[in-house]
Amino acid sequence: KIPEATIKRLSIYHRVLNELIHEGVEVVSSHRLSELTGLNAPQIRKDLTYFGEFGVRGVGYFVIHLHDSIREILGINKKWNVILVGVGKLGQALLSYENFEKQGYHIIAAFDTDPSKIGKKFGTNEIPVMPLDNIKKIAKEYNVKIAIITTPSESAQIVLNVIEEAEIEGVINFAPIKLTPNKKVTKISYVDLVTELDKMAFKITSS
Amino acid sequence: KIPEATIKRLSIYHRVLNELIHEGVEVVSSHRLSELTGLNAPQIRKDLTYFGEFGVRGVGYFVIHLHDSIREILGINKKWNVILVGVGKLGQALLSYENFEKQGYHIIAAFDTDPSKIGKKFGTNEIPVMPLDNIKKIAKEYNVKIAIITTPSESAQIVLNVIEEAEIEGVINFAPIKLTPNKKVTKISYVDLVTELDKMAFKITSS
Ligand SMILES: NC(=O)c1ccc[n+]([C@@H]2O[C@H](COP(=O)([O-])OP(=O)(O)OC[C@H]3O[C@@H](n4cnc5c(N)ncnc54)[C@H](O)[C@@H]3O)[C@@H](O)[C@H]2O)c1
Ligand SMILES: NC(=O)c1ccc[n+]([C@@H]2O[C@H](COP(=O)([O-])OP(=O)(O)OC[C@H]3O[C@@H](n4cnc5c(N)ncnc54)[C@H](O)[C@@H]3O)[C@@H](O)[C@H]2O)c1
Repeated sequence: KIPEATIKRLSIYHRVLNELIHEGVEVVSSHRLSELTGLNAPQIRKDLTYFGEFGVRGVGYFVIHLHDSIREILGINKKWNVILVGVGKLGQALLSYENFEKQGYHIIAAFDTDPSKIGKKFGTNEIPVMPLDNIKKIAKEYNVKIAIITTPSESAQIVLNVIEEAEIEGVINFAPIKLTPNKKVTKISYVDLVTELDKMAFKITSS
Repeated sequence: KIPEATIKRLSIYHRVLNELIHEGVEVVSSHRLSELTGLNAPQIRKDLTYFGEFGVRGVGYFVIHLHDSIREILGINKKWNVILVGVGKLGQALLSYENFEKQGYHIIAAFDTDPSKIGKKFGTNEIPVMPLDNIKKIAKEYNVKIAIITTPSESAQIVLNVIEEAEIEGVINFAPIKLTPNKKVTKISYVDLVTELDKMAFKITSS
Protein backbone atom coordinates (compact mmCIF):
# COMPACT_ATOMS: atom_id res chain seq x y z
CA LYS A 1 0.00 0.00 0.00
CA ILE A 2 1.62 3.24 -1.19
CA PRO A 3 1.56 6.06 1.41
CA GLU A 4 -0.89 8.87 0.62
CA ALA A 5 1.87 11.51 0.40
CA THR A 6 3.71 9.40 -2.21
CA ILE A 7 0.52 8.97 -4.21
CA LYS A 8 0.03 12.71 -4.06
CA ARG A 9 3.53 13.33 -5.38
CA LEU A 10 3.08 10.70 -8.11
CA SER A 11 -0.10 12.44 -9.26
CA ILE A 12 1.81 15.76 -9.29
CA TYR A 13 4.54 14.19 -11.48
CA HIS A 14 1.80 12.77 -13.68
CA ARG A 15 0.14 16.14 -14.17
CA VAL A 16 3.46 17.82 -14.95
CA LEU A 17 4.39 15.03 -17.37
CA ASN A 18 1.04 15.56 -19.12
CA GLU A 19 1.93 19.21 -19.65
CA LEU A 20 5.38 18.25 -20.95
CA ILE A 21 3.72 15.88 -23.43
CA HIS A 22 1.49 18.74 -24.63
CA GLU A 23 4.60 20.86 -25.06
CA GLY A 24 6.30 18.13 -27.08
CA VAL A 25 9.13 17.67 -24.55
CA GLU A 26 10.67 14.18 -24.84
CA VAL A 27 13.20 14.04 -21.99
CA VAL A 28 13.13 15.67 -18.54
CA SER A 29 15.74 15.81 -15.77
CA SER A 30 14.91 15.49 -12.06
CA HIS A 31 16.19 19.07 -11.75
CA ARG A 32 13.60 20.28 -14.25
CA LEU A 33 10.89 18.19 -12.56
CA SER A 34 11.92 19.87 -9.31
CA GLU A 35 11.47 23.33 -10.86
CA LEU A 36 8.09 22.35 -12.25
CA THR A 37 6.69 20.73 -9.09
CA GLY A 38 8.27 22.65 -6.23
CA LEU A 39 9.47 19.32 -4.81
CA ASN A 40 13.19 18.73 -4.31
CA ALA A 41 15.13 16.66 -6.86
CA PRO A 42 16.45 14.01 -4.41
CA GLN A 43 12.85 13.33 -3.28
CA ILE A 44 11.74 12.99 -6.89
CA ARG A 45 14.58 10.62 -7.76
CA LYS A 46 13.90 8.59 -4.59
CA ASP A 47 10.20 8.21 -5.50
CA LEU A 48 10.93 7.20 -9.07
CA THR A 49 13.76 4.79 -8.17
CA TYR A 50 11.44 3.10 -5.67
CA PHE A 51 9.10 2.33 -8.55
CA GLY A 52 11.88 1.08 -10.81
CA GLU A 53 12.33 4.24 -12.87
CA PHE A 54 16.01 5.11 -13.03
CA GLY A 55 16.22 7.52 -15.92
CA VAL A 56 19.29 7.71 -18.14
CA ARG A 57 22.39 9.12 -16.44
CA GLY A 58 23.21 12.57 -17.77
CA VAL A 59 20.02 12.63 -19.84
CA GLY A 60 16.96 12.29 -17.61
CA TYR A 61 13.68 10.45 -17.87
CA PHE A 62 11.77 9.74 -21.06
CA VAL A 63 8.56 11.73 -20.62
CA ILE A 64 6.02 9.49 -22.35
CA HIS A 65 7.46 6.32 -20.81
CA LEU A 66 7.47 7.81 -17.31
CA HIS A 67 3.93 9.15 -17.80
CA ASP A 68 2.59 5.73 -18.82
CA SER A 69 4.53 4.05 -16.06
CA ILE A 70 3.01 6.32 -13.41
CA ARG A 71 -0.49 5.76 -14.84
CA GLU A 72 0.10 2.06 -14.34
CA ILE A 73 1.44 2.48 -10.80
CA LEU A 74 -1.57 4.64 -9.92
CA GLY A 75 -3.86 2.04 -11.45
CA ILE A 76 -5.56 4.43 -13.82
CA ASN A 77 -4.47 3.01 -17.19
CA LYS A 78 -7.74 1.18 -17.76
CA LYS A 79 -11.10 1.87 -19.44
CA TRP A 80 -13.57 4.00 -17.53
CA ASN A 81 -17.25 4.45 -18.37
CA VAL A 82 -18.34 8.00 -17.59
CA ILE A 83 -21.67 9.86 -17.74
CA LEU A 84 -22.29 13.60 -18.16
CA VAL A 85 -25.26 15.56 -16.82
CA GLY A 86 -26.19 18.95 -18.29
CA VAL A 87 -25.82 19.03 -22.08
CA GLY A 88 -25.41 22.79 -22.53
CA LYS A 89 -22.49 24.69 -24.09
CA LEU A 90 -19.86 23.25 -21.76
CA GLY A 91 -21.38 19.76 -21.72
CA GLN A 92 -21.51 19.62 -25.51
CA ALA A 93 -17.90 20.79 -25.77
CA LEU A 94 -16.89 17.91 -23.47
CA LEU A 95 -19.00 15.38 -25.43
CA SER A 96 -17.06 16.30 -28.60
CA TYR A 97 -13.61 16.30 -26.98
CA GLU A 98 -11.55 13.50 -28.54
CA ASN A 99 -8.83 13.33 -25.87
CA PHE A 100 -11.06 11.68 -23.29
CA GLU A 101 -11.34 8.52 -25.39
CA LYS A 102 -7.57 8.43 -25.99
CA GLN A 103 -6.84 8.19 -22.26
CA GLY A 104 -9.45 5.49 -21.66
CA TYR A 105 -12.44 7.62 -20.59
CA HIS A 106 -15.63 6.73 -22.47
CA ILE A 107 -18.56 9.07 -21.99
CA ILE A 108 -21.25 6.49 -22.70
CA ALA A 109 -24.39 8.56 -22.05
CA ALA A 110 -25.51 12.11 -21.25
CA PHE A 111 -28.52 13.38 -19.35
CA ASP A 112 -30.58 16.56 -19.43
CA THR A 113 -34.02 17.87 -18.38
CA ASP A 114 -34.59 19.85 -21.59
CA PRO A 115 -37.06 17.87 -23.75
CA SER A 116 -35.61 19.42 -26.92
CA LYS A 117 -32.27 17.73 -26.12
CA ILE A 118 -33.54 14.33 -25.00
CA GLY A 119 -33.19 11.83 -27.83
CA LYS A 120 -30.52 13.91 -29.62
CA LYS A 121 -26.98 12.59 -30.12
CA PHE A 122 -23.80 14.61 -29.61
CA GLY A 123 -20.14 14.26 -30.52
CA THR A 124 -18.39 11.97 -33.02
CA ASN A 125 -19.38 9.04 -30.81
CA GLU A 126 -23.05 9.94 -31.15
CA ILE A 127 -23.61 10.00 -27.39
CA PRO A 128 -27.36 9.84 -26.65
CA VAL A 129 -29.10 12.29 -24.30
CA MET A 130 -31.57 10.69 -21.88
CA PRO A 131 -33.82 11.83 -19.02
CA LEU A 132 -32.32 11.72 -15.50
CA ASP A 133 -34.43 8.80 -14.34
CA ASN A 134 -32.30 6.58 -16.64
CA ILE A 135 -29.09 7.31 -14.71
CA LYS A 136 -29.40 4.45 -12.22
CA LYS A 137 -30.06 1.82 -14.89
CA ILE A 138 -27.22 3.05 -17.14
CA ALA A 139 -24.78 3.31 -14.22
CA LYS A 140 -25.46 -0.29 -13.22
CA GLU A 141 -25.39 -1.67 -16.76
CA TYR A 142 -22.11 0.00 -17.66
CA ASN A 143 -20.37 -0.02 -14.25
CA VAL A 144 -20.11 3.78 -14.30
CA LYS A 145 -17.77 5.13 -11.62
CA ILE A 146 -17.44 8.77 -12.69
CA ALA A 147 -20.07 11.42 -13.44
CA ILE A 148 -19.49 14.94 -14.77
CA ILE A 149 -21.86 17.74 -13.72
CA THR A 150 -22.20 20.60 -16.23
CA THR A 151 -25.63 21.93 -15.23
CA PRO A 152 -26.39 25.44 -13.90
CA SER A 153 -25.47 25.93 -10.21
CA GLU A 154 -29.08 25.80 -9.04
CA SER A 155 -29.54 22.21 -10.39
CA ALA A 156 -26.20 20.79 -9.29
CA GLN A 157 -27.17 19.53 -5.82
CA ILE A 158 -30.30 17.76 -7.07
CA VAL A 159 -28.22 16.16 -9.80
CA LEU A 160 -25.61 15.05 -7.24
CA ASN A 161 -28.38 13.38 -5.23
CA VAL A 162 -29.49 11.39 -8.29
CA ILE A 163 -25.86 10.45 -9.11
CA GLU A 164 -25.25 9.16 -5.58
CA GLU A 165 -28.57 7.33 -5.62
CA ALA A 166 -27.22 5.54 -8.73
CA GLU A 167 -24.15 4.48 -6.69
CA ILE A 168 -21.66 6.43 -8.80
CA GLU A 169 -18.80 7.37 -6.46
CA GLY A 170 -16.74 9.93 -8.41
CA VAL A 171 -18.24 13.31 -9.29
CA ILE A 172 -16.49 16.06 -11.25
CA ASN A 173 -18.41 19.27 -10.68
CA PHE A 174 -18.02 22.21 -13.06
CA ALA A 175 -20.84 24.27 -11.53
CA PRO A 176 -19.44 27.02 -9.26
CA ILE A 177 -21.29 25.90 -6.13
CA LYS A 178 -20.44 23.87 -3.04
CA LEU A 179 -22.14 20.46 -3.05
CA THR A 180 -23.07 18.34 -0.04
CA PRO A 181 -22.53 14.59 -0.50
CA ASN A 182 -25.07 12.21 1.01
CA LYS A 183 -22.69 9.24 1.24
CA LYS A 184 -19.28 8.84 2.80
CA VAL A 185 -17.91 7.05 -0.28
CA THR A 186 -18.67 9.93 -2.68
CA LYS A 187 -15.65 11.85 -3.99
CA ILE A 188 -16.38 15.30 -5.37
CA SER A 189 -13.84 17.37 -7.26
CA TYR A 190 -14.42 20.96 -8.28
CA VAL A 191 -13.10 22.27 -11.58
CA ASP A 192 -12.63 25.97 -11.87
CA LEU A 193 -10.96 27.30 -14.99
CA VAL A 194 -10.16 30.49 -13.07
CA THR A 195 -7.22 28.39 -11.82
CA GLU A 196 -5.76 28.35 -15.35
CA LEU A 197 -6.02 32.13 -15.57
CA ASP A 198 -4.37 32.42 -12.14
CA LYS A 199 -1.48 30.18 -13.23
CA MET A 200 -0.93 32.32 -16.31
CA ALA A 201 -1.24 35.51 -14.27
CA PHE A 202 1.52 34.19 -11.92
CA LYS A 203 3.79 33.43 -14.85
CA ILE A 204 3.33 36.91 -16.29
CA THR A 205 3.70 38.76 -12.99
CA SER A 206 6.76 36.78 -11.93
CA SER A 207 8.63 37.03 -15.25
CA LYS B 1 12.90 38.54 -5.55
CA ILE B 2 11.18 35.34 -4.42
CA PRO B 3 12.97 32.13 -5.55
CA GLU B 4 11.22 30.22 -8.32
CA ALA B 5 10.73 27.10 -6.16
CA THR B 6 8.99 29.19 -3.48
CA ILE B 7 6.72 30.78 -6.09
CA LYS B 8 5.91 27.31 -7.34
CA ARG B 9 4.97 26.16 -3.84
CA LEU B 10 2.92 29.32 -3.25
CA SER B 11 0.97 28.65 -6.43
CA ILE B 12 0.39 25.06 -5.27
CA TYR B 13 -0.96 26.34 -1.93
CA HIS B 14 -3.10 28.80 -3.87
CA ARG B 15 -4.62 26.09 -6.04
CA VAL B 16 -5.32 23.85 -3.06
CA LEU B 17 -6.85 26.78 -1.14
CA ASN B 18 -9.10 27.43 -4.16
CA GLU B 19 -10.39 23.86 -3.94
CA LEU B 20 -10.94 24.21 -0.19
CA ILE B 21 -12.98 27.36 -0.85
CA HIS B 22 -15.10 25.43 -3.35
CA GLU B 23 -15.63 22.75 -0.70
CA GLY B 24 -16.69 25.34 1.85
CA VAL B 25 -13.76 24.60 4.20
CA GLU B 26 -13.00 27.60 6.43
CA VAL B 27 -9.89 26.56 8.37
CA VAL B 28 -6.97 24.32 7.35
CA SER B 29 -3.99 23.01 9.32
CA SER B 30 -0.46 22.75 7.90
CA HIS B 31 -0.84 18.98 8.35
CA ARG B 32 -3.88 18.96 6.08
CA LEU B 33 -2.11 21.25 3.57
CA SER B 34 0.75 18.73 3.62
CA GLU B 35 -1.63 15.87 2.78
CA LEU B 36 -3.20 17.91 -0.02
CA THR B 37 0.04 19.13 -1.62
CA GLY B 38 2.53 16.35 -1.01
CA LEU B 39 4.86 18.94 0.56
CA ASN B 40 5.98 18.50 4.16
CA ALA B 41 4.30 20.51 6.91
CA PRO B 42 7.46 22.24 8.26
CA GLN B 43 8.23 23.52 4.73
CA ILE B 44 4.69 24.85 4.39
CA ARG B 45 4.80 26.59 7.77
CA LYS B 46 8.23 28.03 6.93
CA ASP B 47 6.97 29.46 3.63
CA LEU B 48 3.87 30.98 5.18
CA THR B 49 5.71 32.40 8.22
CA TYR B 50 8.20 34.05 5.87
CA PHE B 51 5.31 35.92 4.31
CA GLY B 52 3.81 36.90 7.64
CA GLU B 53 1.11 34.22 7.84
CA PHE B 54 1.24 32.55 11.22
CA GLY B 55 -2.10 30.80 11.47
CA VAL B 56 -3.86 30.34 14.80
CA ARG B 57 -2.13 27.92 17.18
CA GLY B 58 -4.14 24.72 17.52
CA VAL B 59 -6.57 25.85 14.82
CA GLY B 60 -4.76 26.43 11.56
CA TYR B 61 -5.00 29.01 8.80
CA PHE B 62 -8.15 30.79 7.70
CA VAL B 63 -8.63 29.58 4.12
CA ILE B 64 -10.11 32.66 2.44
CA HIS B 65 -7.68 35.01 4.19
CA LEU B 66 -4.66 32.89 3.25
CA HIS B 67 -5.92 32.56 -0.32
CA ASP B 68 -6.27 36.33 -0.74
CA SER B 69 -2.94 36.91 0.96
CA ILE B 70 -1.14 34.57 -1.44
CA ARG B 71 -2.85 36.22 -4.44
CA GLU B 72 -1.41 39.50 -3.21
CA ILE B 73 2.08 38.06 -2.66
CA LEU B 74 2.01 36.55 -6.14
CA GLY B 75 0.86 39.88 -7.54
CA ILE B 76 -2.22 38.49 -9.23
CA ASN B 77 -4.97 40.26 -7.27
CA LYS B 78 -5.51 42.90 -9.94
CA LYS B 79 -7.74 43.39 -12.98
CA TRP B 80 -6.75 41.59 -16.15
CA ASN B 81 -8.16 42.22 -19.62
CA VAL B 82 -8.42 38.95 -21.53
CA ILE B 83 -9.45 38.02 -25.08
CA LEU B 84 -10.84 34.72 -26.36
CA VAL B 85 -10.44 33.30 -29.87
CA GLY B 86 -12.80 30.61 -31.18
CA VAL B 87 -16.41 31.21 -30.15
CA GLY B 88 -17.68 27.63 -30.43
CA LYS B 89 -19.26 25.46 -27.73
CA LEU B 90 -16.31 25.71 -25.34
CA GLY B 91 -15.64 29.38 -26.11
CA GLN B 92 -19.27 30.31 -25.49
CA ALA B 93 -19.30 28.39 -22.21
CA LEU B 94 -16.27 30.40 -21.08
CA LEU B 95 -17.82 33.71 -22.22
CA SER B 96 -20.84 33.02 -19.96
CA TYR B 97 -18.82 31.87 -16.95
CA GLU B 98 -19.36 34.34 -14.10
CA ASN B 99 -16.39 33.29 -11.95
CA PHE B 100 -13.79 34.89 -14.24
CA GLU B 101 -15.11 38.38 -13.46
CA LYS B 102 -15.17 37.66 -9.72
CA GLN B 103 -11.42 36.96 -9.66
CA GLY B 104 -10.54 40.03 -11.73
CA TYR B 105 -10.41 38.51 -15.22
CA HIS B 106 -12.43 40.49 -17.77
CA ILE B 107 -12.94 38.90 -21.16
CA ILE B 108 -13.37 42.12 -23.08
CA ALA B 109 -13.66 40.80 -26.64
CA ALA B 110 -13.90 37.53 -28.57
CA PHE B 111 -12.78 36.66 -32.09
CA ASP B 112 -13.91 34.17 -34.71
CA THR B 113 -13.67 33.54 -38.47
CA ASP B 114 -17.31 32.46 -38.82
CA PRO B 115 -19.25 35.37 -40.41
CA SER B 116 -22.47 34.21 -38.72
CA LYS B 117 -20.84 34.83 -35.33
CA ILE B 118 -19.11 38.13 -36.06
CA GLY B 119 -21.19 40.99 -34.68
CA LYS B 120 -23.06 38.75 -32.20
CA LYS B 121 -22.73 39.24 -28.45
CA PHE B 122 -22.31 36.45 -25.90
CA GLY B 123 -22.61 36.09 -22.14
CA THR B 124 -24.21 38.35 -19.53
CA ASN B 125 -21.52 40.93 -20.28
CA GLU B 126 -22.56 41.01 -23.94
CA ILE B 127 -19.02 40.32 -25.20
CA PRO B 128 -18.79 41.23 -28.90
CA VAL B 129 -17.35 38.85 -31.50
CA MET B 130 -14.98 40.47 -34.00
CA PRO B 131 -12.82 39.36 -36.93
CA LEU B 132 -9.20 38.38 -36.12
CA ASP B 133 -7.66 41.41 -37.76
CA ASN B 134 -9.05 43.47 -34.83
CA ILE B 135 -6.94 41.61 -32.25
CA LYS B 136 -3.89 43.90 -32.43
CA LYS B 137 -5.92 47.10 -32.03
CA ILE B 138 -8.00 45.71 -29.14
CA ALA B 139 -4.93 44.26 -27.38
CA LYS B 140 -3.19 47.65 -27.49
CA GLU B 141 -6.25 49.67 -26.49
CA TYR B 142 -7.07 47.45 -23.51
CA ASN B 143 -3.56 46.38 -22.47
CA VAL B 144 -4.49 42.72 -22.99
CA LYS B 145 -1.92 40.32 -21.52
CA ILE B 146 -3.78 37.01 -21.74
CA ALA B 147 -5.49 35.27 -24.68
CA ILE B 148 -7.54 32.08 -24.58
CA ILE B 149 -7.52 29.76 -27.63
CA THR B 150 -10.67 27.65 -28.07
CA THR B 151 -10.49 27.00 -31.83
CA PRO B 152 -10.16 23.60 -33.51
CA SER B 153 -6.61 22.17 -33.43
CA GLU B 154 -5.95 22.92 -37.09
CA SER B 155 -6.44 26.70 -36.54
CA ALA B 156 -4.59 27.02 -33.25
CA GLN B 157 -1.07 27.75 -34.57
CA ILE B 158 -2.28 30.43 -36.99
CA VAL B 159 -4.25 32.00 -34.16
CA LEU B 160 -1.16 31.91 -31.90
CA ASN B 161 0.81 33.75 -34.59
CA VAL B 162 -1.81 36.53 -34.67
CA ILE B 163 -1.88 36.72 -30.85
CA GLU B 164 1.92 37.06 -30.66
CA GLU B 165 1.87 39.63 -33.46
CA ALA B 166 -0.52 41.63 -31.22
CA GLU B 167 2.11 41.46 -28.43
CA ILE B 168 -0.06 39.43 -26.04
CA GLU B 169 2.36 37.39 -23.92
CA GLY B 170 0.15 34.86 -22.12
CA VAL B 171 -1.71 32.19 -24.07
CA ILE B 172 -4.03 29.57 -22.59
CA ASN B 173 -4.50 26.86 -25.19
CA PHE B 174 -7.44 24.46 -24.98
CA ALA B 175 -6.86 22.87 -28.39
CA PRO B 176 -5.15 19.48 -28.03
CA ILE B 177 -2.14 20.34 -30.17
CA LYS B 178 1.45 21.43 -29.50
CA LEU B 179 2.03 25.08 -30.45
CA THR B 180 5.30 26.70 -31.47
CA PRO B 181 5.84 30.21 -30.09
CA ASN B 182 7.53 32.79 -32.33
CA LYS B 183 8.77 34.98 -29.48
CA LYS B 184 10.83 34.21 -26.41
CA VAL B 185 8.49 36.20 -24.14
CA THR B 186 5.40 34.14 -25.02
CA LYS B 187 4.08 31.87 -22.27
CA ILE B 188 1.82 29.05 -23.42
CA SER B 189 -0.15 26.87 -21.05
CA TYR B 190 -2.07 23.80 -22.16
CA VAL B 191 -5.37 22.92 -20.53
CA ASP B 192 -6.49 19.35 -20.78
CA LEU B 193 -9.58 18.33 -18.87
CA VAL B 194 -8.40 14.72 -19.10
CA THR B 195 -6.29 15.76 -16.08
CA GLU B 196 -9.47 16.16 -14.02
CA LEU B 197 -10.63 12.69 -14.99
CA ASP B 198 -7.17 11.31 -14.10
CA LYS B 199 -7.29 12.94 -10.67
CA MET B 200 -10.70 11.41 -10.01
CA ALA B 201 -9.56 8.04 -11.34
CA PHE B 202 -6.60 8.16 -8.84
CA LYS B 203 -8.93 8.92 -5.95
CA ILE B 204 -11.22 6.02 -6.85
CA THR B 205 -8.43 3.49 -7.48
CA SER B 206 -6.52 4.43 -4.32
CA SER B 207 -9.55 4.46 -1.99
N1 LIG C 1 -15.72 25.34 -13.86
C1 LIG C 1 -15.49 26.17 -14.88
O1 LIG C 1 -14.39 26.61 -15.12
C2 LIG C 1 -16.67 26.51 -15.75
C3 LIG C 1 -16.51 27.11 -17.00
C4 LIG C 1 -17.67 27.36 -17.75
C5 LIG C 1 -18.92 27.03 -17.23
N2 LIG C 1 -19.00 26.48 -16.00
C6 LIG C 1 -20.28 26.07 -15.38
O2 LIG C 1 -20.75 24.92 -16.09
C7 LIG C 1 -22.18 24.90 -16.03
C8 LIG C 1 -22.74 24.80 -17.43
O3 LIG C 1 -22.40 25.96 -18.18
P1 LIG C 1 -23.03 26.15 -19.62
O4 LIG C 1 -22.52 27.45 -20.13
O5 LIG C 1 -22.82 24.93 -20.44
O6 LIG C 1 -24.59 26.28 -19.27
P2 LIG C 1 -25.85 26.02 -20.23
O7 LIG C 1 -26.94 26.85 -19.68
O8 LIG C 1 -25.43 26.22 -21.66
O9 LIG C 1 -26.18 24.47 -20.07
C9 LIG C 1 -26.78 23.93 -18.92
C10 LIG C 1 -27.50 22.64 -19.33
O10 LIG C 1 -27.94 21.98 -18.15
C11 LIG C 1 -29.26 21.54 -18.36
N3 LIG C 1 -29.93 21.36 -17.07
C12 LIG C 1 -30.52 22.30 -16.29
N4 LIG C 1 -31.00 21.74 -15.17
C13 LIG C 1 -30.73 20.42 -15.25
C14 LIG C 1 -30.99 19.31 -14.41
N5 LIG C 1 -31.63 19.45 -13.25
N6 LIG C 1 -30.55 18.10 -14.80
C15 LIG C 1 -29.90 17.94 -15.97
N7 LIG C 1 -29.64 18.95 -16.83
C16 LIG C 1 -30.05 20.17 -16.46
C17 LIG C 1 -29.89 22.57 -19.27
O11 LIG C 1 -31.02 22.05 -19.93
C18 LIG C 1 -28.73 22.86 -20.21
O12 LIG C 1 -28.70 21.95 -21.30
C19 LIG C 1 -22.60 26.18 -15.30
O13 LIG C 1 -22.81 25.86 -13.94
C20 LIG C 1 -21.38 27.08 -15.44
O14 LIG C 1 -21.27 28.04 -14.41
C21 LIG C 1 -17.92 26.20 -15.28
N1 LIG D 1 -8.67 21.11 -23.25
C1 LIG D 1 -9.81 20.48 -23.02
O1 LIG D 1 -9.99 19.84 -22.01
C2 LIG D 1 -10.89 20.61 -24.07
C3 LIG D 1 -12.22 20.27 -23.81
C4 LIG D 1 -13.15 20.45 -24.83
C5 LIG D 1 -12.74 20.96 -26.06
N2 LIG D 1 -11.43 21.26 -26.25
C6 LIG D 1 -10.93 21.82 -27.51
O2 LIG D 1 -11.39 23.16 -27.59
C7 LIG D 1 -11.53 23.52 -28.98
C8 LIG D 1 -12.93 24.05 -29.22
O3 LIG D 1 -13.87 23.02 -29.01
P1 LIG D 1 -15.38 23.27 -29.37
O4 LIG D 1 -16.11 22.01 -29.05
O5 LIG D 1 -15.85 24.54 -28.77
O6 LIG D 1 -15.29 23.46 -30.96
P2 LIG D 1 -16.30 24.19 -31.94
O7 LIG D 1 -16.13 23.56 -33.27
O8 LIG D 1 -17.68 24.19 -31.31
O9 LIG D 1 -15.83 25.72 -31.97
C9 LIG D 1 -14.68 26.15 -32.66
C10 LIG D 1 -14.86 27.63 -33.00
O10 LIG D 1 -13.62 28.12 -33.53
C11 LIG D 1 -13.89 28.92 -34.68
N3 LIG D 1 -12.71 28.96 -35.52
C12 LIG D 1 -12.26 28.05 -36.41
N4 LIG D 1 -11.11 28.47 -36.98
C13 LIG D 1 -10.84 29.68 -36.42
C14 LIG D 1 -9.80 30.63 -36.60
N5 LIG D 1 -8.79 30.42 -37.47
N6 LIG D 1 -9.82 31.75 -35.87
C15 LIG D 1 -10.83 31.98 -34.99
N7 LIG D 1 -11.84 31.13 -34.78
C16 LIG D 1 -11.84 29.99 -35.49
C17 LIG D 1 -15.11 28.26 -35.31
O11 LIG D 1 -15.76 29.15 -36.18
C18 LIG D 1 -15.92 27.90 -34.08
O12 LIG D 1 -16.74 28.97 -33.67
C19 LIG D 1 -11.19 22.27 -29.79
O13 LIG D 1 -9.83 22.34 -30.18
C20 LIG D 1 -11.38 21.15 -28.77
O14 LIG D 1 -10.60 20.00 -29.05
C21 LIG D 1 -10.53 21.12 -25.30
